Amino acid sequence: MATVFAIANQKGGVGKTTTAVNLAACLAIAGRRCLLIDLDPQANATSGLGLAERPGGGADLALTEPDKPDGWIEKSPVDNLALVPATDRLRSADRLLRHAVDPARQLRQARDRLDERFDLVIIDCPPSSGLLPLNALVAADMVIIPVQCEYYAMEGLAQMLETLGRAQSEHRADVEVGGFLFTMYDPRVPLSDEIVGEVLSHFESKTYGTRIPRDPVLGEAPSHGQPVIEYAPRSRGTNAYVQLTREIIHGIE
Amino acid sequence: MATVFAIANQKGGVGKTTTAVNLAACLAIAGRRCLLIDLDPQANATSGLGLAERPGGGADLALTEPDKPDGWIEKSPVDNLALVPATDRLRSADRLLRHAVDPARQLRQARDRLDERFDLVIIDCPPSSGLLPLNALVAADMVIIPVQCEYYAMEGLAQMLETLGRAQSEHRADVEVGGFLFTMYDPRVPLSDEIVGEVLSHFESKTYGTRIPRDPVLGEAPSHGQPVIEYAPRSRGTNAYVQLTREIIHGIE
Ligand SMILES: Nc1ncnc2c1ncn2[C@@H]1O[C@H](COP(=O)(O)OP(=O)(O)OP(=O)(O)O)[C@@H](O)[C@H]1O
Ligand SMILES: Nc1ncnc2c1ncn2[C@@H]1O[C@H](COP(=O)(O)OP(=O)(O)OP(=O)(O)O)[C@@H](O)[C@H]1O
Ligand SMILES: [Mg+2]
Ligand SMILES: [Mg+2]
Repeated sequence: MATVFAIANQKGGVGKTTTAVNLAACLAIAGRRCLLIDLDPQANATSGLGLAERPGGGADLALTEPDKPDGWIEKSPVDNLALVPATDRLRSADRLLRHAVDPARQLRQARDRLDERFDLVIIDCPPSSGLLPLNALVAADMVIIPVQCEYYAMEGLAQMLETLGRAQSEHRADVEVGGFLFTMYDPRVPLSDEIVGEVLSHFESKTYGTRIPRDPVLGEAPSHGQPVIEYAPRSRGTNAYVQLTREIIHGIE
Repeated sequence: MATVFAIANQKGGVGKTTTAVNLAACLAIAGRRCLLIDLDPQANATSGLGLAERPGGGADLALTEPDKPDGWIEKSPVDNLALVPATDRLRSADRLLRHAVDPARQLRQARDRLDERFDLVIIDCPPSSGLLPLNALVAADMVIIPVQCEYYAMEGLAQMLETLGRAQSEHRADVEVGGFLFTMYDPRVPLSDEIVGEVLSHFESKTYGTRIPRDPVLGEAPSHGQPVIEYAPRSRGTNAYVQLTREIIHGIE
């Protein structure tokens, strides 16, 4: 039985891809059989693992031929980690899924086939509230909501929870909030602690204890096509994602 | 005759809203009659000026009733600066414009009415390549492309230029690149200069000389509902946007 996590937040640049790639890599290195699905047409998770985007034959097929995973799952450079690469065709998701009976439940149909092969599935989402993040939410058991320690990111949480509510009510998704995750946390910037305080006052029980610090190596690692645990194993960025991985494994096992 | 700028980049969190709000405010304070259009359903530019989002009667009307601007333009707290606030209805832009003859050219139809009243129009876009940024590109004379000094943001430039090319070829847009704008530039982070060097090697003639430094006041100002020139008038963030404003005025007058 695989546990499926969506990494979602319509606010842009909050650390969704950085969390998806590094969490998936840490889980794989901890011995779990992992699949990373890149549902973002920007294909950042794909290039973050050193692989190239291509026109089709990846995440677009996961949505249009969910019952044939051999056609869209491929190896990644990290042991125990497989990847469904983003493709250009994702850019017109509405057109891609126009003939589907229930366009929001396409990815969920792949669940049975994934349960046999993987322990964990991580889905990276684009910065939107459209059909792609909706497919991820409907397919997932839990959603991790990265919260950059900035004002606009905090304000966006209401909209993110509305999107989640719509997935549950209109599309029968049984996804729950796995947790809010503070990213780019910098205790030297007063706003960081203000945001943390504000979010904790509403969602403390649903917030991960791990806070991802602002660490330049997290920005450098993707330019080398590597997860941070391989690029800078002894960095604060790596320590934080290792700690988050422990927290998540502890929560599901 | 108004000059219309779109602020666009499908990469999330690169400083589109921060640039839209602060450029519009600096132009207004420099005595130009300005209009800021918030085309992002996140409504960050709207709240960055201290105003609240609402269900309808703002940017959604600019798209559906472009010939009746009195219905969607309102005052902002800054002299010389009017605002078209984002509204919830923007979230389903495809549905909103499904009856339009040419959904991509709706906002452009408002141009004539805006030319009489304003010197400059600034349009903030959401992080996508969909119908909303397309309307902004088709309506605009120039596009400002904020480039965060990070690897994923640089990689995304190819896709941004493709979107621009499609607007020009498929929707007869005559928008040109006004310039690439480096944002969150931090000379202490080696990657920053690497990214700058890479972008300049391809687009030097189209890159603004002004670089916006990483400055925490740019993150704090929106939480006070003010542009940075009002929140922290003597800061590096304010100096950079004042310099950018001079560079832009010099380019168009
Ligand atoms: N903790 C961190 N410290 C420093 N830099 C970070 C950190 N987390 C992410 N970054 C960098 O910040 C930028 C934004 O992060 P990322 O691209 O992961 O966000 P995202 O939410 O996936 O963006 P999008 O909305 O475009 O999909 C990237 O350049 C990334 O390398
Ligand atoms: N030069 C800067 N220095 C420090 N912080 C900045 C700077 N520019 C923007 N920020 C902050 O970084 C975050 C991202 O910026 P902003 O929201 O303007 O980007 P965006 O491209 O509009 O994002 P989205 O893709 O979600 O629309 C915001 O919290 C903003 O306050
Ligand atoms: Mg991303
Ligand atoms: Mg924005």
